[in-house]
Amino acid sequence: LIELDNLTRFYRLGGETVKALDGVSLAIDAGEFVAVMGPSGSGKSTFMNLVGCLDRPTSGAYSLDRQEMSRRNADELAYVRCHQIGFVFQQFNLLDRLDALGNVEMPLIYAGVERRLRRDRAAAALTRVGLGDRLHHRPTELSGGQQQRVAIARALVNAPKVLLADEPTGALDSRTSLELMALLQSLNREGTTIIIVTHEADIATYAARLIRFLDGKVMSDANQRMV
Amino acid sequence: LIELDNLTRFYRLGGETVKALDGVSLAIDAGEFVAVMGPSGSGKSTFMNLVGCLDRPTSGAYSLDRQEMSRRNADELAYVRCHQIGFVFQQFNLLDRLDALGNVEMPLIYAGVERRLRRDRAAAALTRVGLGDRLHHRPTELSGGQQQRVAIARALVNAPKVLLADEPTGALDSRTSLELMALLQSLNREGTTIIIVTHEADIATYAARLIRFLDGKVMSDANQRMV
Ligand SMILES: Nc1ncnc2c1ncn2[C@@H]1O[C@H](COP(=O)(O)OP(=O)(O)OP(=O)(O)O)[C@@H](O)[C@H]1O
Ligand SMILES: Nc1ncnc2c1ncn2[C@@H]1O[C@H](COP(=O)(O)OP(=O)(O)OP(=O)(O)O)[C@@H](O)[C@H]1O
Ligand SMILES: [Mg+2]
Ligand SMILES: [Mg+2]
Repeated sequence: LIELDNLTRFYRLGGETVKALDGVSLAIDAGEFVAVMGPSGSGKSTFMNLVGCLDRPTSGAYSLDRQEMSRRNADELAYVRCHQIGFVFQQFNLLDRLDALGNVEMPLIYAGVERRLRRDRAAAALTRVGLGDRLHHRPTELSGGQQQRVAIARALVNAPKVLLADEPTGALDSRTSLELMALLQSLNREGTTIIIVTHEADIATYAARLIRFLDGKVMSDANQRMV
Repeated sequence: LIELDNLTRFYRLGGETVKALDGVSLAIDAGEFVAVMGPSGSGKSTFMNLVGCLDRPTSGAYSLDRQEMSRRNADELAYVRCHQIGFVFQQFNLLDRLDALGNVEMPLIYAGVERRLRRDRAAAALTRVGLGDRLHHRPTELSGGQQQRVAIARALVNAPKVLLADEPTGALDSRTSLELMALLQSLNREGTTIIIVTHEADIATYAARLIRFLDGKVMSDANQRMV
């Protein structure tokens, strides 16, 4: 489903080049559950942004569902993102002017879903992550963990083929984290491909495969027994 | 040093009242190392904002160093914050238009520190958290864990009496987390009072006392053996 071939992402800053991703090649099949770990700054979010079609590589190739993504234009990338990929950002990226319900409706608006069905689906997604009583709170009126759960609901509301979650339990207490991981497990059993960046080893054990990054490269990539 | 007497913080939203903090009374002595845990939405950040003089309670009393804080005006609160308290926010709250160095300099500007000394101290604080080679990157040019470390450096640069850290290891890999906790331990041994909100039990073990929140109230408050 996902194939990366010697993918790089460089930034030029002042006189120097920062090699955020320095030659990554790997393949992920449909239905896999993959955890990504690695030190701060090792390229995990950069990798996720490239796989999620939110960024373009400096060089190398990226195919999603056998379609070459690295040369697509902005509109084509936006279409793929909206219909196939759900993304939970490390920093949530919620819109402050919209309440929780409005934020979760955004992907449905892009997908052209009609208004009343949109609100029902957004409300259901929020209820599934325990925020049924916070639908009309705006991000600044929510706790950190509640904002993260709004970001999760938004990523899932379009029933995406691929869910990319960058530190989705970063702001969650242990009980809410376990509830989220159970939800991800059931989505994975139903066929959703999941890639989750985490720095917590107990969260990584929910995945069947662990990829470790170091300095913009893949350091190790191994199957593991799922918990 | 810190005394809360039946402190509350209510929000009115639409027709209902959200009781973010619903009557909290406790005392923290100078030099303590306290961990705060509790479910998402239980009031931890609200508590930290009140202790950090960033917010006013709805009712109840709060004294810092025997001075009654709940009736102070905005300027007096700002003065106290800048000279006595260092705050690491759950969502970092960095200024996007300034680079790492500029962000860490901000508390020193408020404290009236002269320009060249300011830059040296800001650079030293960033080097201490491993970002010596990222001084001129802006927040959008840094990884999540790097942004968090800029927020930590900024909180420490004024050598505050009280450090309030809301989920400071949320975006950090395990090695960087342990480095940060070792730094906090050494600051505590030198006399800094530390209150850290965390959802990770291994991080909480660095503290000598654990306070648990539930539904805006203190559920338990006990000393524990420091690791
Ligand atoms: N401005 C606001 N208006 C209305 N309700 C608010 C506002 N700010 C916070 N709340 C509510 O107050 C409660 C406590 O929030 P708080 O941020 O203190 O929780 P927390 O314990 O830090 O949670 P987390 O672990 O998720 O960060 C939450 O239920 C939240 O929805
Ligand atoms: N716009 C940018 N300009 C320059 N350098 C950048 C930019 N974005 C990221 N970087 C650098 O690229 C490297 C990788 O960043 P990335 O966000 O992928 O790390 P990460 O593994 O997600 O880290 P963390 O665990 O801290 O979130 C970092 O060293 C960072 O400083
Ligand atoms: Mg990251
Ligand atoms: Mg919080």
